[in-house]
Amino acid sequence: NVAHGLAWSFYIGYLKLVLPRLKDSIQTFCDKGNFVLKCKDTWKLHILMPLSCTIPDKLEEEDSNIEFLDNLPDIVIDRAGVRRRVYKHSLYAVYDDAKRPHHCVLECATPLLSLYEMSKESLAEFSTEDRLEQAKLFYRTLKDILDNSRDCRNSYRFIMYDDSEAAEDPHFLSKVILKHLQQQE
Amino acid sequence: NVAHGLAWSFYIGYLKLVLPRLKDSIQTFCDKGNFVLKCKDTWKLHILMPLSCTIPDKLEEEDSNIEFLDNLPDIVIDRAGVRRRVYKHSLYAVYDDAKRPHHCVLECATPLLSLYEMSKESLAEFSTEDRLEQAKLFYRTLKDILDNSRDCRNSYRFIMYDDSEAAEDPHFLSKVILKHLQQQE
Ligand SMILES: Nc1nc(=O)c2ncn([C@@H]3O[C@@H]4COP(=O)(O)O[C@H]5[C@@H](O)[C@H](n6cnc7c(N)ncnc76)O[C@@H]5COP(=O)(O)O[C@@H]3[C@@H]4O)c2[nH]1
Repeated sequence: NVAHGLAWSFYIGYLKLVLPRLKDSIQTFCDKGNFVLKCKDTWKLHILMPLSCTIPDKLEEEDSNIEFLDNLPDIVIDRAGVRRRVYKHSLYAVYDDAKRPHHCVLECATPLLSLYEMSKESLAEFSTEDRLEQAKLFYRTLKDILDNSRDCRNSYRFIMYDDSEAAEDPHFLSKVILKHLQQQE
Repeated sequence: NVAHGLAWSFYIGYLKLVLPRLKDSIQTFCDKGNFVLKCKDTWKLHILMPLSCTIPDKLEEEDSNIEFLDNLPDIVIDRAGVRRRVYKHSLYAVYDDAKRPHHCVLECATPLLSLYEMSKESLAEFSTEDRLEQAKLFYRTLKDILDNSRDCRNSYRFIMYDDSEAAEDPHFLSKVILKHLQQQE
């Protein structure tokens, strides 16, 4: 089960390392005078998981109501023989209908990108149906792992969504994000 | 099959991105006056894969004949909403019995670290026997993928080894690496 390994790898190789340090990283960013993240309930990594696994590299190209602001301070860790490997998070402003900005640390779940590309490589023998099933399994497995992780509590928020209707609304993605942010604010 | 997904993810999310750029990155490093990598046949990413999946974060702590020299220039890519994500490779000197240094770009296969940690987390229901089987499957799957990858040809070398005897020889790891390097020099 491909998704099972990807969920564990995402947790072990990334979330378990970075989530415990996230609030401090945001605090450092704010201390430098960047007072955009006012609401501490949103001091989390918001992880986008579109069911289609079509992951944009630049979110603002997906929806003009999303604007990249800056990266948080780098997290630097010696890992598996790579010295000073760098882990980064990006801060975005997401504009609502009243053009007010809502700030959050946001990124897509990179393993879904692997699922997408596997479904395009004939050698992988992995169909579009397999991919949808594995995307859901990835989410369920990751949710179970994180529900049981004390180190990562309250430092993340999953935004899983069915983006099959996304093409019809140029602001589909910002609306999905805002709905989740407003539940926290 | 956990290893199947990890191998594909390692190729799609890492090797396919970095290996085509590796020779240029080494060239830039040499142009700055660092003339250590003289033999172009060794201008490859040497990927260590110990069967036990016990992956050290600092290789020199494993074997005093291995010395970290420097990192190559960063590879910076916008990926899945993370802006300017950084990919790094580390350059090492590996000393032989005659104390001569042999230089190479070296790291461990990070997904094996995930397999190791999964075998330690009870929630993953993944035994030490599963882990050994999956480590071998990871290697076989990755080898198949890379044998078929035109973009990555000649830019990598797998160093898979059974490290069950490693504890008895403080220079086990450097000898394993040197055997592979000497086949290329
Ligand atoms: N040696 C090494 N150096 C790297 O820079 C690197 N980047 C990725 N990988 C390995 O390639 C594969 C595919 O990566 P992907 O990004 O899809 O998944 C990654 C990704 O979803 C997330 N992650 C890891 N590092 C970062 C990061 N810096 N920023 C965002 N996400 C990250 O957590 C997953 C597991 O990471 P690793 O367990 O380090 O191993 C990965 C993985 O096996 C790397 N391996």
